[in-house]
This record gives sequence, C-alpha cells and structure tokens, in this order.
Amino acid sequence: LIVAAKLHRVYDAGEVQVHALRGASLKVKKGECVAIMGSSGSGKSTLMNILGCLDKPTSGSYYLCGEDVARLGRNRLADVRNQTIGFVFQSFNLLARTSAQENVELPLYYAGAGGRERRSKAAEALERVGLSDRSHHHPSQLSGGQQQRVAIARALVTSPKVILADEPTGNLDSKTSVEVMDLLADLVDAGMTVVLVTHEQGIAARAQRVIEMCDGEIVSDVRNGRT
Amino acid sequence: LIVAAKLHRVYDAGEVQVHALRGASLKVKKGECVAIMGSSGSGKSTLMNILGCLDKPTSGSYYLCGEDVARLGRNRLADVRNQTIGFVFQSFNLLARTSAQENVELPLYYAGAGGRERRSKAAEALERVGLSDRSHHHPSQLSGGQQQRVAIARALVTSPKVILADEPTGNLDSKTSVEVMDLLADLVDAGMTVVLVTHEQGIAARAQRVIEMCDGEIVSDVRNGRT
Ligand SMILES: Nc1ncnc2c1ncn2[C@@H]1O[C@H](COP(=O)(O)OP(=O)(O)OP(=O)(O)O)[C@@H](O)[C@H]1O
Ligand SMILES: Nc1ncnc2c1ncn2[C@@H]1O[C@H](COP(=O)(O)OP(=O)(O)OP(=O)(O)O)[C@@H](O)[C@H]1O
Ligand SMILES: [Mg+2]
Ligand SMILES: [Mg+2]
Repeated sequence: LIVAAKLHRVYDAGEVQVHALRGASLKVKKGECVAIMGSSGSGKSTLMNILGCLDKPTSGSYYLCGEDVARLGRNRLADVRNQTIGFVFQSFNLLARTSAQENVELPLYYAGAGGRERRSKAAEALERVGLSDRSHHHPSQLSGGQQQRVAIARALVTSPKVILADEPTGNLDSKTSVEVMDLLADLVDAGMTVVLVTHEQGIAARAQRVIEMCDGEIVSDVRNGRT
Repeated sequence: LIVAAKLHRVYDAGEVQVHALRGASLKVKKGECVAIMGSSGSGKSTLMNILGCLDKPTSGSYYLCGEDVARLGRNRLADVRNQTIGFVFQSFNLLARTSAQENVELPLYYAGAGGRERRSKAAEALERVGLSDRSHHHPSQLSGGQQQRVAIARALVTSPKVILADEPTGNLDSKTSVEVMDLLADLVDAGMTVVLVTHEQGIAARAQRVIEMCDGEIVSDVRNGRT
C-alpha cells in the first residue's frame, strides 16, 4: 500500500539547512499496524507529513496505493488526501471557532457527502472516541485530550484506507489511551492500515511492527512478538 | 507556598454548564515536587490554570506565598505571574513569528531585564533543554518535542519560585523525558517548587507526592515511597 524509497527532506531555516530525513525507506502492507518511535527531532513527523501527502520530499520516491505521488497534480493530491488518508496531527489542527461536531464533519464536506450523512457519521465517530457529550464544544472549551480525540474522530470519519496518527495518545491518560488503541485495533481487523508515531512503549507494543528513527534515518524495523 | 481550598470552576458552554472543578483543595510546601494525574477531562489543566493565576475559580480560596490571590489587582497579578510562577502550557503557547531565543527571553523582558542579561539567560535556559542549535528557529521550524522544550526553557528563565508544568513530557521520547525530569529534579534540589501534570507513571514516580483527580475532584493524595 505504501512504498517509500530513499526519502530525503532538507529544510532551509535561514542560513542553516536542516537535513530532517536522510534516505528513509519504508514499505507498509494493507492491513498492517506499524509504530514509529525515535527521539525528539529524529524526523518522525517529517516522514508522516510526506506519507500523508502534506509535504514533498527533497528527493526519493513515494508510491501510495500504486500511484507515484510525485506525479499527482494538486487536485488529484487533494482527492487522495481526502479519500485515502485519515491524518491525526501532533498538534491536532482543529478549526478554532468551530464545534467538535463540525470539525469532524469537515472531511465529509470535502468528499461531497450530504448534510444528513455528514451529521450522522460525525456523531458516530465522536461516539466511538467517547465525546458525544462534547460535540457542541469549541476546541477552546475542550481539554487537551478531548481535542486530541476530536482529531482522531475526524481522521476516521471518512473510513479511509490508511490512518496516519502522529502521537495519537500523547495527551491521553492510560485508560483513554487503551480505548483509543482498542478502536484502532478494531479498524486494523476491519482491514484499515495504521501507521502511528508514539514515544510510549506500551502503545508501540500493540503494533505488529516497530520502526525506530534516529537523526532522519530508519535504524531498525522489527516485527513484534505476537502473530 | 500554595494553599488552595474548595476550588470550584464552572464553565458556561452555551446552554450547558460544565462543572470542571468540584471543591479541589491542595497544599504544596516550598521545595516539594508534586505530580497530578487523572483521566482526560478530569480537571487537571483547569486546576493548573487557577494555581498559575491565569484563571479565577468560581468559588473557593487560593493563597500563593501567603497572598490571597482573589484580592490581587490586575497589575499585581501580572507581577506575581511573571516573578513567582513559571508555567509550561499543555499546548506550549509559543509566539509564532518569533525565534526560540526570543520566546524564551519574553518573561525577562516583562521583568525589565536588560538586553545582555536577557540574551545570556535565555541562551543558558535553551542550553539546559538541549536546544542551543535551534535558538533561531521559529516554532513552525521545530518538532513538537522541541517546541515543548522551548516552552520549558521559557518557564525556567526567570528562576521562578514555582514551576507549574502541564504535561511537560507529553511529546518527548523517553530519553529526552528523563533529561527534562533530571533538570526539574535539580531545580527542586535547589529549592524550587514543582507541580506537574502527567499521564505517565514513570514521570509521576519521580515526584514526592502523586495527586489523583477524577471528575473535578481530588480523590487521592499519596506520598511516593522514596524519602
Ligand atoms: N519547517 C522546518 N524548518 C526547519 N527545520 C525544521 C522544520 N520542521 C522541522 N524541522 C527540523 O527537522 C527535524 C525533524 O523534525 P520532526 O518534526 O520530523 O521531528 P519529530 O521526530 O517529529 O520530533 P518530535 O518527536 O519532537 O515530534 C527537527 O530537528 C526540526 O528542528
Ligand atoms: N472553556 C471551557 N468551556 C467549557 N468547558 C470547558 C472549558 N475548558 C474546559 N472545559 C471542560 O472542563 C473539563 C476539564 O477540562 P481540563 O482541561 O481541566 O481537563 P484535563 O484534566 O486537563 O484533561 P486532559 O488530560 O485531556 O488535558 C473538560 O471536560 C472540558 O470539556
Ligand atoms: Mg513530531
Ligand atoms: Mg489538560
């Protein structure tokens, strides 16, 4: 499903160049659940942004569902983002003056879904992350972990092929983290592919594969003990 | 140092009222290190915002360094925030179009420190969180964990009496988390008082006391095994 080869990403920060990704290569099969770990600044979010078609690599190739992402025009790219990928940002990226319900409806709006379908699917997604009673709150009226769960619901609502989650449990207590991981596990059983960044061993332990990053490179890629 | 009694905080979210704090009472001595845990939405940040003089309780009393915070005028309150408290926000709250260096200098600017003192103290604080080589980056040019460390450096730079840290390691890998906790431990040894919110057992284990919150109430307050 995902075939990324020798990805490089160089940022220009004024006079200095930051080589955030140094030839990262990665393959993920349909229905796999992969965890990415690594120290702060090691390139995890940079890699996720490229996999999520939110950023282009400086060099290297990336094929998603068999398509060469580099060849996709703006509109086709936007469609792929909307229809194939559900992205949970490390910093949530919720619309400020918009309710949780409307934030979650947004991807369905872009997908052209009608009002009734949007409302019912968004309500269901919020139900799954335990936030039905906060659907009319705006992000500033939600706790950090609640904002994170709205971001997760938004990523699920279009039933995408791939979920890319950047620290999905960073602001969640252990009990709520387990609930979110159970939810992701159900989706994997149902055929969804999940790539998640985490710094918590307990979360990585639930993935089938754990990828370790260091200074922009993938330094290990290990299958977890369980079948 | 901190004496909070029967704190209540009710939010009005449209038609619904959210009773985020239900009579939380808390005492913290000078030089103590206290961890606050609890499920997502249990009131941790609400409590921290009141302790940090960033929000007023709906009812209840709060004495900081012997002063009744409710009686403080706007200016006095701003002084207390600037001189007594170092606050690490759950969502960092860094200034966007400003470098890491300048973000960390900000509290010193409000404290009236001269340019040379500001620059050298800010550089030292960034050094302590391992970000000397990122001092000229803007937040958008920093990884999540790097932004978090800039927020920590900013909270330390005025050598406040109290550090209030809301999930200071939420975005940090274990190694960097340990470095941050070592840093906080040194500050506690040097007489600083630290109250931190965390959802990670390993972090809470390093505090002298662990407070558990549930639905706006403090349900347990236990001393950790170590002296
Ligand atoms: N826009 C940018 N301009 C310059 N440098 C950047 C930019 N974005 C990221 N970086 C740098 O690239 C490196 C990798 O960043 P990235 O966000 O991928 O790290 P990360 O592994 O996600 O870290 P964390 O665990 O802290 O979230 C970091 O050192 C960061 O400073
Ligand atoms: N401005 C607000 N208006 C309405 N409700 C609010 C507001 N801010 C917070 N709340 C609600 O108050 C409750 C407590 O929020 P708080 O941010 O203190 O939780 P928390 O324990 O910090 O959670 P987390 O671990 O997810 O960060 C939550 O249920 C939240 O929805
Ligand atoms: Mg990141
Ligand atoms: Mg919080």
